[in-house]
Amino acid sequence: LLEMERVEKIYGQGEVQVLALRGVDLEIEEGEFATVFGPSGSGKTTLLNLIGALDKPTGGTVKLNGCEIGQMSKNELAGLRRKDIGFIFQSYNLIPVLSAYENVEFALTIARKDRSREKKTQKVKDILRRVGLGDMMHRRPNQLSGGQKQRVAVARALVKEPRLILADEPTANLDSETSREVLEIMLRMNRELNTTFIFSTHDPMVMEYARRLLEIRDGMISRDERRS
Amino acid sequence: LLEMERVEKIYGQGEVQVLALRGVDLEIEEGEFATVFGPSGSGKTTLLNLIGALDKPTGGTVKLNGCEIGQMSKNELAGLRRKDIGFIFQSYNLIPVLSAYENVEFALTIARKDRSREKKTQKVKDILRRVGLGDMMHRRPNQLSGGQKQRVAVARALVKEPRLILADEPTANLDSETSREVLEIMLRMNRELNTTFIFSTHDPMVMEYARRLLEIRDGMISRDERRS
Ligand SMILES: Nc1ncnc2c1ncn2[C@@H]1O[C@H](COP(=O)(O)OP(=O)(O)OP(=O)(O)O)[C@@H](O)[C@H]1O
Ligand SMILES: Nc1ncnc2c1ncn2[C@@H]1O[C@H](COP(=O)(O)OP(=O)(O)OP(=O)(O)O)[C@@H](O)[C@H]1O
Ligand SMILES: [Mg+2]
Ligand SMILES: [Mg+2]
Repeated sequence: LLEMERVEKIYGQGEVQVLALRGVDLEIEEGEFATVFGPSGSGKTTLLNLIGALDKPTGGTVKLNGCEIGQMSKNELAGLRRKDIGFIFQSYNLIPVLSAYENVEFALTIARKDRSREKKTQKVKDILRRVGLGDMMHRRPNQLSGGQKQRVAVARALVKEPRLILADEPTANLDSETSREVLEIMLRMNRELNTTFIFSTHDPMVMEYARRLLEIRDGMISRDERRS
Repeated sequence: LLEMERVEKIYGQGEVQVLALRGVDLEIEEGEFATVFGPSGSGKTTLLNLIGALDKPTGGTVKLNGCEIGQMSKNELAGLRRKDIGFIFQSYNLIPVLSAYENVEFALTIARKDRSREKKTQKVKDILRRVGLGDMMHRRPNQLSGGQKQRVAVARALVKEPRLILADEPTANLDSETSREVLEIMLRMNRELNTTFIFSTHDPMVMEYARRLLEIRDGMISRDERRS
């Protein structure tokens, strides 16, 4: 599903350059449940942004389903992200003027998977209930706690059932019981739909669930381990 | 230092009301190192906002140093927050157009504790180095990782050496090594300057450091424990 070869990402120009990723080689197959972990500032978010085609590498190649994202047009990338990739951002990125329900519905609408209106409503309500937000669907982000906003971000990525979900520290603001509920939903999607999950995390519980462990330090993968 | 009696906080009006805090009684003495913990949505941020005079209770009284915050004018409250209270927000609230250095310096400037310019510069650089951001002081928030932004928020609250620091999930986006470094800085401030710390957290490491444990569930304190 994903092939990264000698990937580099440099921020800034001229004198002040930050080498966020310094030569990453990585292959991830469909259906994997992988997590990237490592110190703050080590490059996890940068890596996920490249995998999710939110950004382009400054060196090396990133291929999703055999397509090199560095060669794709803006429209092709946008279409890929809308339909096939669900992204849970480290800072949620919810739309402030929309309710939790509308934020999730919007993601499903733009994924254009042509379902009936009733089916769409059902899917949106179902995922929001499953992350424990059933009775606050109509609230806007500024009327929700930190962990509730995080769960709206989770619901929004999961509702369109994409092939690949990239979750950047999805449990950072959740208590352990809620974290477990969220991880169980994701594990079930992985088993039933073969959805590929790539997490970045500091949370030992997420690492517990992962079957592929990728340690990153100073922009390089220092350890790559599979386990059952 | 802090007295809360029968404190209630209700969001919303008319039909749709959310009882975020339902009668909280709490006393915290100067020099305590306390943490509030509990499920997502249980009322931690709401509680900290009331203690920090960022919001007023809808019922009951909140007294800081004997002054009832419900009776204070806007100016008096603003003065109190600027000088005596350091707040680390769950979503950081950094000023986007200022660098990390300027964000921290700004907090020290408005605290008006009348230090020489050199002393101020020294304090700002010192706290930023201690949280590991020494070589990225000149970057703006959008050039920093999630955990780096969180540490700027920490530095900004600590630099003015206030009597009370309220930290809303200050380690949520930090790896364990960095979390420990931040907690050690806070513990040292607590011992050397008798700074009072009240945390809200989901992180077991923060709970490990706390000498006062306050469990909150559905807007009420369900457990209140002191230990050495
Ligand atoms: N402006 C608002 N309008 C309505 N309800 C609100 C508002 N702000 C917060 N709430 C609700 O009040 C309750 C307490 O929120 P609070 O932010 O204090 O929770 P928390 O314990 O900090 O949660 P977390 O661990 O997820 O950060 C939640 O159910 C939340 O949805
Ligand atoms: N726009 C930018 N300009 C300059 N440097 C940047 C920029 N964005 C990120 N960086 C730097 O690139 C490095 C990697 O950042 P990244 O956000 O990927 O880290 P991370 O592993 O996600 O950290 P955290 O665990 O704190 O979220 C960091 O040192 C960061 O400061
Ligand atoms: Mg990150
Ligand atoms: Mg909160």
